[in-house]
Amino acid sequence: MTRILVLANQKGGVGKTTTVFNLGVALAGQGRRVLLVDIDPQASLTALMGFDPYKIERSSYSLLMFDGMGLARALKTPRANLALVPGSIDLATAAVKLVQERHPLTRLRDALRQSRMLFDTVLLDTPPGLNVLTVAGFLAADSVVIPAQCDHLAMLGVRAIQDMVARVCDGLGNADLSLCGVLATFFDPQAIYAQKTLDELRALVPVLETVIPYDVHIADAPHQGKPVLDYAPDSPGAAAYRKLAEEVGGWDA
Amino acid sequence: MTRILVLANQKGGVGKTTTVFNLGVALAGQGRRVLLVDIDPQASLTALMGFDPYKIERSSYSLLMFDGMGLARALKTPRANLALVPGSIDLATAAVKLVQERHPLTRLRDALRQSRMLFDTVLLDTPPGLNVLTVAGFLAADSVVIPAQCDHLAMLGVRAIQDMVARVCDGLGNADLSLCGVLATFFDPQAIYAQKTLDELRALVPVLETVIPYDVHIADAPHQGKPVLDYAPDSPGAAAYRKLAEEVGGWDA
Ligand SMILES: Nc1ncnc2c1ncn2[C@@H]1O[C@H](COP(=O)(O)OP(=O)(O)OP(=O)(O)O)[C@@H](O)[C@H]1O
Ligand SMILES: Nc1ncnc2c1ncn2[C@@H]1O[C@H](COP(=O)(O)OP(=O)(O)OP(=O)(O)O)[C@@H](O)[C@H]1O
Ligand SMILES: [Mg+2]
Ligand SMILES: [Mg+2]
Repeated sequence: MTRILVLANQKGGVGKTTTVFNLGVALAGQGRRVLLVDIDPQASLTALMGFDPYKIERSSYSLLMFDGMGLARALKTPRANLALVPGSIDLATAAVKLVQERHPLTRLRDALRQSRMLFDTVLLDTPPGLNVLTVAGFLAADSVVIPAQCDHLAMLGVRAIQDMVARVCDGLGNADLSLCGVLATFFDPQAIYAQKTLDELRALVPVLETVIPYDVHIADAPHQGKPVLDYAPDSPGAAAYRKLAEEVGGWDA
Repeated sequence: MTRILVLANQKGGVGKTTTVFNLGVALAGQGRRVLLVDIDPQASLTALMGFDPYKIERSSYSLLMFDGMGLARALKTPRANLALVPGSIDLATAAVKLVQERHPLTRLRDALRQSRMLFDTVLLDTPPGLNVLTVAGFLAADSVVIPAQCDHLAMLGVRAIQDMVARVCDGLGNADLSLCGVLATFFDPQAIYAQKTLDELRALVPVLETVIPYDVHIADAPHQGKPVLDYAPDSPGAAAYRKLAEEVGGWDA
């Protein structure tokens, strides 16, 4: 049963893109067929995987803007078991046109459902802020994961996403959307308030078991064009993403 | 001579808000009269300073949306020498209306210029992404500081801001806008590529001398409702913000 997960948080820099990439690589390494979809106009996932966002001909832009577009022509397959629908800088105009020209927001969902049987897990990377591209991602998914730092702003970001899940379910037409949980990222045990914030989150909302630690190997890996699992396989960051893949993979069992 | 600095980077979570707050507190502590302006719909600066973004009656929203609004009625003065024009969640609708209803984007500039003589330094906090609120901030400022992490995405964020500075100067009507420089934030000497990235940045664009280190005290301070300078005055983070205040203060000498 294909699982379509959207990773979202209006707060910037909380590890959405890093998680989509490393979780995707870890799941593929565990033998699952994985599709990553980049719907951020900054296309940092696309850049992370070695492509130039200024030079992408077919991207998620076509899936959002045109009816009846299948995945096939946009698909890249940069690693074994790991496919990518790249983003492109054109997504910035999509964000404007989708609203002004009143396009239906369900085209991405249709394109993904058409190709469901090709993949076990689909991960959608979204931009920060709460805009129409994120809404299209929510309409296309069955579950939401909220990467969040355990800082004083964590609960604000989580609440904003909970509101959006409720609105998408009730008003915008995805009654099946569920909140998987918050994924704690950048967790630094030296920060006095990090554990306290994590405990508070756990008491209030679903939170994934796996916690992604603050680990400089995660930040260094992209400089070598690699996921942390290749760059530093024994690092705490790599171990956490492997553990996350088992936790996420376990939901399908 | 009042200096109006806008802190901007379309990348999220790079320390814009943290810098506006702690730099503002440090400058005020050095005897300057400081005004902070929050134009982010998430209003995290406003929340950081102890106010509730859902309960702000007069905010930067009024300065952006209505002609001839002076600062006086929006102003809060939460600390000695430190004033705040708060943000509010209404800024989200401002972002939409400013574009759709074609409002002039220079009202914030007019309001700030009217009150220039009251302050030595004005710091503007902007949202992530490149949207109309950030443009209004650019039009109101005389200089841009770009907080940026020394990661693989640093140069992308800097380029995006350089493009915007050029466009605002040439096309949109602020010929006086200059780029002060990039402020390196979250600097972790344990990250192999951080120093390399910083050196590359220094070779390509103006970069401030002061570097803000990754320091958990900075992340913990907001949980006590304090700036890091009060919460942990001897920490590396506090020392860096004091040094930054001297560097920035030195530009007016
Ligand atoms: N656990 C971690 N430890 C250390 N660095 C990390 C960690 N997770 C992510 N990073 C680094 O932090 C930066 C921001 O991460 P990332 O781009 O994934 O956030 P994001 O939420 O996708 O940001 P945006 O909102 O701009 O899309 C990147 O340089 C990344 O390499
Ligand atoms: N040098 C630092 N060391 C450790 N933590 C930091 C540092 N600077 C900022 N932080 C923490 O990182 C988080 C993000 O910082 P901040 O909110 O200032 O970023 P921002 O660029 O304003 O984000 P946004 O784009 O969402 O407005 C906050 O929890 C903050 O306390
Ligand atoms: Mg991202
Ligand atoms: Mg901010």
